[in-house]
Amino acid sequence: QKILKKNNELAEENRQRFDSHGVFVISLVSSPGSGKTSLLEQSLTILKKNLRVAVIEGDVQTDRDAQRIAAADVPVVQIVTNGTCHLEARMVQDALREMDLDEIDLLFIENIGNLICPASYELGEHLRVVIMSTTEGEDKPLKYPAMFRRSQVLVLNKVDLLPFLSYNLEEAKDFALRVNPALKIFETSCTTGHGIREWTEWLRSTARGRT
Amino acid sequence: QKILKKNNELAEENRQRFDSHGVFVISLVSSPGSGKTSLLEQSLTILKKNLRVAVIEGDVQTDRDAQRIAAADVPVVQIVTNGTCHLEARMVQDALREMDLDEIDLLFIENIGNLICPASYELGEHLRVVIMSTTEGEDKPLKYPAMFRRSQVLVLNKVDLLPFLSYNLEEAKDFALRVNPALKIFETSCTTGHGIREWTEWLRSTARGRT
Ligand SMILES: Nc1nc2c(ncn2[C@@H]2O[C@H](COP(=O)(O)OP(=O)(O)OP(=O)(O)O)[C@@H](O)[C@H]2O)c(=O)[nH]1
Ligand SMILES: Nc1nc2c(ncn2[C@@H]2O[C@H](COP(=O)(O)OP(=O)(O)OP(=O)(O)O)[C@@H](O)[C@H]2O)c(=O)[nH]1
Ligand SMILES: [Mg+2]
Ligand SMILES: [Mg+2]
Ligand SMILES: [Zn+2]
Ligand SMILES: [Zn+2]
Repeated sequence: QKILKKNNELAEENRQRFDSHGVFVISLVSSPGSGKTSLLEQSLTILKKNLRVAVIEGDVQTDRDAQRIAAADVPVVQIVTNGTCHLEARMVQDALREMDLDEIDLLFIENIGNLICPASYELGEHLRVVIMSTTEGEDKPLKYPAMFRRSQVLVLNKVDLLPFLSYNLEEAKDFALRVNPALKIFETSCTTGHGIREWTEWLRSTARGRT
Repeated sequence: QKILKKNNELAEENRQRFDSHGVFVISLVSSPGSGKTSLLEQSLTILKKNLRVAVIEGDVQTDRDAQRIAAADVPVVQIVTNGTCHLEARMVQDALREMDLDEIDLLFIENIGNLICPASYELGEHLRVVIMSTTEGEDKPLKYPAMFRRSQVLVLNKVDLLPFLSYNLEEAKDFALRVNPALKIFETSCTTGHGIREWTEWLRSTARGRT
């Protein structure tokens, strides 16, 4: 538990730095392949029209996700953990050395694909967004509750696949709200663009209210 | 590293116990929602016709998966880790107290939905099977390589959804074989039953060859 205490101190340092530079920070968590990078690709194209955006990518191996973000013409720093299954505040602090916070309005941190231990490691973000895909089953909020409890937003992604699944969207939302009644829920598709505008508009107004 | 060394000693004890009772043990790993429990439901219905099968379920919270296995009329023990993101050999050893190995030919262990740290914890199994869903993207073997490297079989599940995805099945297989050229690969669908017979036949003959 000493590790978590130390991590939370560094997270608080990160947060103070973000606040002093007026940067609003959002972290994305999910199972591997739920669509974190895809949601970033869709959202950044819209947000960067009038906001200065940047991304910190976290992965166990490869910089493939950072390459996708760089291809969208957005500044990105890739953290490769070489095995650690979650990002820590210290890693984010190191990554910030490569960024100029005075040039950023909105900073996204894509965490490692893992629904469990990233929930315990604050990074200094203002908002944690958990993404759940319609292809993963309705029961994930009940089976992996800590992540849903410690997030403020749930994005239910891949709704374009609903016609081909026996997925019960209302039940999945009910399970999520049972674990965390305060969750704000968006439904999106990164392939059709469904729901991306509501999500980015909400982000824009939430960021404006904070900084 | 002392933890892993101790774990591997207990895993070896488990393996010797399995061998002395003639039980063939298969562990299933994947991201959350790839279809571990669904593959068990489909496979056990076929295998239990002429083999004595049993399951150890591992989850962070709930016994929902064990309930699904019990509903298929198969003996099952549920391990609830209350937060630990992987099963350990000690937990399996405890679960074995509730099972009579003389009554079992084939034992399945469903690990916690997590593509990262379960790769480091041997449980005493003869075979580790990693399941990847067509809905997660082709890149998971490259991004989460340890799990693919330490598995002997890859099951590519949810192939029924291929017509609705831009998923490149051959590329996904190529990435998996790049990480582990020895992987045996099956393509399945737990909703249409596609590939389930080949997979269960291969399991049956592999188990027969071992015990
Ligand atoms: N049909 C459909 N596919 C999607 C959607 N969003 C993402 N995908 C696909 O899902 C797969 C995984 O997407 P990624 O964006 O790489 O997922 P991720 O969460 O960033 O994955 P990791 O970083 O490896 O954990 C890719 O094949 C995407 O094309 C969606 O809304 N609908
Ligand atoms: N279309 C389709 N859906 C599937 C298939 N296999 C499983 N599913 C669905 O995928 C979702 C998750 O399946 P599960 O079997 O619960 O997955 P799991 O890997 O056991 O999940 P956890 O134990 O929570 O990690 C459910 O909604 C299943 O109905 C398949 O082959 N095709
Ligand atoms: Mg990604
Ligand atoms: Mg399961
Ligand atoms: Zn971790
Ligand atoms: Zn773990």
